[in-house]
Amino acid sequence: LSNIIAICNQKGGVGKTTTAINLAAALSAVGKKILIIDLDPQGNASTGLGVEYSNRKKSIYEALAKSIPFDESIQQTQLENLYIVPSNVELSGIESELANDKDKAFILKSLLNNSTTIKTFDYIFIDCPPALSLLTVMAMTAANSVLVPLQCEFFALEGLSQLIKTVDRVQKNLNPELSIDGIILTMFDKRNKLSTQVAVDVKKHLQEKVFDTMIPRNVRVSEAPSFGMPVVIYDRKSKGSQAYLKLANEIIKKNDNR
Amino acid sequence: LSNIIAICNQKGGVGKTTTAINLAAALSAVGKKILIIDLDPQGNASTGLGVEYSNRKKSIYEALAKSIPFDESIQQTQLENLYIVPSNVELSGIESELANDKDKAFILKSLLNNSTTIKTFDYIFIDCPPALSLLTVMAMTAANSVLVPLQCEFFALEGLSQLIKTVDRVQKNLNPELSIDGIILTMFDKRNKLSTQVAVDVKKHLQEKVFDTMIPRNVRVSEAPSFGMPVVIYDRKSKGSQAYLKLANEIIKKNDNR
Ligand SMILES: Nc1ncnc2c1ncn2[C@@H]1O[C@H](COP(=O)(O)OP(=O)(O)OP(=O)(O)O)[C@@H](O)[C@H]1O
Ligand SMILES: Nc1ncnc2c1ncn2[C@@H]1O[C@H](COP(=O)(O)OP(=O)(O)OP(=O)(O)O)[C@@H](O)[C@H]1O
Ligand SMILES: [Mg+2]
Ligand SMILES: [Mg+2]
Repeated sequence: LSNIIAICNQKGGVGKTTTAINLAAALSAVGKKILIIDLDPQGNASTGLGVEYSNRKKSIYEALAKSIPFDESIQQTQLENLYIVPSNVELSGIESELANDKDKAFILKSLLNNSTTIKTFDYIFIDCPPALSLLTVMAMTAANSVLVPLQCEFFALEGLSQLIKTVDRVQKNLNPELSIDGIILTMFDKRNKLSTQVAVDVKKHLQEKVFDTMIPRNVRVSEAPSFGMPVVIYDRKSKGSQAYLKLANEIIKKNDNR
Repeated sequence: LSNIIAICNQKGGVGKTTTAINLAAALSAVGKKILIIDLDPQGNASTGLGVEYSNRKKSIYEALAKSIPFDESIQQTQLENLYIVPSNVELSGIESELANDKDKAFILKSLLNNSTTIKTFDYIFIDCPPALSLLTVMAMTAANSVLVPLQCEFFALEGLSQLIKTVDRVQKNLNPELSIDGIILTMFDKRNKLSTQVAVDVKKHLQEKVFDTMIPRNVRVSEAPSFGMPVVIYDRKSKGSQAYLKLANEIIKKNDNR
């Protein structure tokens, strides 16, 4: 069975998309076959991997709306071993289109279960929008674990307990095998005492749930998407790249020990 | 009539809440009477203004659900002239609770129209969640203008055209007097070439719509919420405070010329 990992946090701008793109690229660089599903109508993961707007006609929206088979929505990125199901802006209408479908939370899960291509991937990452909405619940229902990027800022800490409650609720009602795989501290700045304080607090309360690797704030990370490529390709030697490569190794080790 | 301003951007983490809190505090410091409506289930504006969780029982959720009159949801903050309608986590369920109400987009507008207290405020700011969802549409329908905080980053630029299309749609179908008041460049870092590039691009395309004042990235801004106060109080001399005080003057001048 592949690892299906939902990347969630309802707080905006904490590094969900950046982590989806760069962790996936780092894992594909060491030979793992990776799929990213862009489940955010903003389509930032699709842009950050260089998918032109004209190539997003067969997207996760069409697959969820059942107008194309799921396998047809998968396309290769410029990187070997890295594939994507892009998103397009139609996705923002899905919540009201499915309002009266009582099984809406399971639609993505059943698409993945019925797909033959899915089984060929080692890891499947689902990039979620900044809300505890239907799209995020769909992702949590289809996934076997949740990765939580947490920006080292005060407001970001505030939302964590709400997110953990939502994961518990989905685990009880929709997906018994769901668990929080880990928390990734992002945009860490060791010169900033608030950043250090948040990191210390989170490690104290959540201990082994927090990955050892912290992602530093690094301007090369925010430049990479404007070139349509992950930072591990755009500037492999940068601090941001090195951190995502280290995180990829940490995740592989954690999974190999299961 | 009061100025009702919705602070919107579906891109997460761009400074919507930070702008709502600090612009409101700066205007209240020069004697304007200000109300903030926290329309984000995360409740960051309520936290950033020191509203304890125990004081959020009468929130925007109860007013929208019509279990209390709107005027009862207004409370004073620690600052003279600055009032807030807090939010609580119940708000995240409002979209599905109102799914079958065909007038749902107008609920907030009619609460404000029927309120006697509202007319005593000079400015009313509505802090929106990071999504083009029902809550954001409600805010745009109730408001007479939209302020758009735009982070000087590549992904933030991508969402702007979608946001402008949504404002146009609300203006045509729900609220003919709605217009984009202006775009505020946030987290600007003059040492970072991407940040400068984004600022140049936005000013070229949107010219007079972009406020002259740019908000610099400034660590004191991100520290202030952990003390439950706006940065203009926490550290008045900081670069962040000075920028928000300047922006407040720019907004007053713009409104006085109408
Ligand atoms: N380690 C980092 N160093 C510097 N900038 C970063 C880093 N990680 C992310 N960023 C930048 O911060 C911004 C927010 O990151 P990103 O868009 O990945 O967050 P998100 O959680 O996916 O946002 P949303 O909630 O809108 O989906 C982006 O402009 C991104 O380029
Ligand atoms: N000028 C600034 N300098 C430094 N940090 C800032 C600045 N403006 C905002 N921040 C910090 O950046 C983070 C994001 O800002 P904020 O929460 O206001 O954005 P938002 O758009 O309201 O996010 P959301 O989409 O989750 O509602 C916060 O931790 C905030 O403290
Ligand atoms: Mg994202
Ligand atoms: Mg906010």
